[in-house]
Amino acid sequence: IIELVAASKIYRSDNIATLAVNEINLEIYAGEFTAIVGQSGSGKSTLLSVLGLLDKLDEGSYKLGGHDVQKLSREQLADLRCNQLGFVFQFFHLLGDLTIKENIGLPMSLSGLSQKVIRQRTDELLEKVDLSHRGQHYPNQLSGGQQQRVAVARALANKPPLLLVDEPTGNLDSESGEAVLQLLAEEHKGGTTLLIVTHDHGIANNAGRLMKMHDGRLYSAGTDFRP
Amino acid sequence: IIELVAASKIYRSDNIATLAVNEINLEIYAGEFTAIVGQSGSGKSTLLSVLGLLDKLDEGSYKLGGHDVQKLSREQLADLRCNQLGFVFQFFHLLGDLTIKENIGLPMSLSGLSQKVIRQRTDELLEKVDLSHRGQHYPNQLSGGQQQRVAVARALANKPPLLLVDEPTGNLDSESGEAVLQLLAEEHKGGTTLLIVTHDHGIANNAGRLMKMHDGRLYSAGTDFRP
Ligand SMILES: Nc1ncnc2c1ncn2[C@@H]1O[C@H](COP(=O)(O)OP(=O)(O)OP(=O)(O)O)[C@@H](O)[C@H]1O
Ligand SMILES: Nc1ncnc2c1ncn2[C@@H]1O[C@H](COP(=O)(O)OP(=O)(O)OP(=O)(O)O)[C@@H](O)[C@H]1O
Ligand SMILES: [Mg+2]
Ligand SMILES: [Mg+2]
Repeated sequence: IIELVAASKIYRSDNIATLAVNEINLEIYAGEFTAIVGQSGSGKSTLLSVLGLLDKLDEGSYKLGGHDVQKLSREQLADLRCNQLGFVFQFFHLLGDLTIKENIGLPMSLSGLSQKVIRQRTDELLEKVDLSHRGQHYPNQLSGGQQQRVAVARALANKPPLLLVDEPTGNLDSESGEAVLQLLAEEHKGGTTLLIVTHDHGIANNAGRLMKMHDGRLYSAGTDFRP
Repeated sequence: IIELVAASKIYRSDNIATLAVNEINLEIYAGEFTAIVGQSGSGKSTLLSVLGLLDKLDEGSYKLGGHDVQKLSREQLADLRCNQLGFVFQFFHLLGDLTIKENIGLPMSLSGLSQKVIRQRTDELLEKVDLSHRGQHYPNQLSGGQQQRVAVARALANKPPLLLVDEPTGNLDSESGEAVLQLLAEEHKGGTTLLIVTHDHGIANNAGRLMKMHDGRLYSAGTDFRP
């Protein structure tokens, strides 16, 4: 489902160039659960935003589901982003003017589902993240951890076959974190391909494959690596 | 240094009232290191924003350094916020139009320090958080964890006697988290009163006092409580 070959992403500003992602080769097969760990600033979010079609590579190639993303049209990319990919951002990026229900429903209305189906699925997801009584509130009326849970619910809305998750439990206590992990594991059991960036050893231990990023490079970690 | 008596904070929206902080009594003495743990949504950030003079209480009283904050003028509050209190927000709130150096220097220029002293102190703090080569970048050019470290450096700028910190290691790998904790512990050794909200057991175990919040109420945890 994911195939990166000699992929690099370089940030240039003033006279400094930061090689955030440095000649990475990565293959991820459908149905796998992969965790990526690595120090702060090692390139994890950058790698995820390239895989999530939010950023372009400077060098190398990226094939998603067998298609070379550099050859896809704008409409094809938008369709992939909306229907094939689910993305949980490290800092949520919830839309402040929309209620919690509207935030979760947005991906579904973009892909043309009926209002009835959207309402039902939204209520189901709110229940799963233990926030059913907060649907009418706005993101700034929720705590940090509650917003993180809404971001996870939104990413699951269209039941995407590939889920890219950046640090899903960073702002959660161990109980809430466990519940989010449960939810993601359930999706994985249902066939979703899961890629999670994390500092949480619990998640890293549950994954089928563990990889480590360091200064823009990606290393496949054997079982001896456990952080 | 901090004295709360029957303190409550209520959020009202539409027809739902959330009692985020519920009749809390709290005394913190100068030089103490207190950690507060608690589930997502239990009221930790709300309590910290009341203590940090960012939010007003609906009921009860708050004395900071012996002064009843409800009787202080706007100028006195601004002076307290700038010179007596250091605050690390859960989601950083760095200013996007300023460079990293300017973000760290801002509290010092607000309290009238000379440019020479500001430059020196800023370089010292950047060194302490391992970001000396990034001073000219902007917040959106740093990773999540790097931004968190800048937020800690900014809060230390004026060497405030009281430091309120909300979840300082949520987005950090264990090594970077350890380094931030070291930095805060050093400040505490130098006499700073430290209050940290956290889900990190390492921090909770290092604190002199541990408290737990649940549904807006604050419980003092004996040593048998360790999360
Ligand atoms: N502006 C607001 N309007 C309504 N409710 C609010 C508002 N801000 C916070 N709340 C509610 O008050 C409660 C306490 O929130 P708070 O942010 O203090 O929690 P927290 O303990 O910091 O949680 P976390 O660990 O997730 O950051 C939550 O239920 C939250 O939804
Ligand atoms: N817009 C940008 N301009 C310049 N450098 C950038 C930009 N965005 C990120 N970087 C740099 O690229 C490197 C990788 O950043 P990235 O956000 O991918 O790290 P990360 O592994 O997700 O870290 P964290 O665990 O702290 O979230 C960092 O050194 C960061 O400062
Ligand atoms: Mg990141
Ligand atoms: Mg909070």
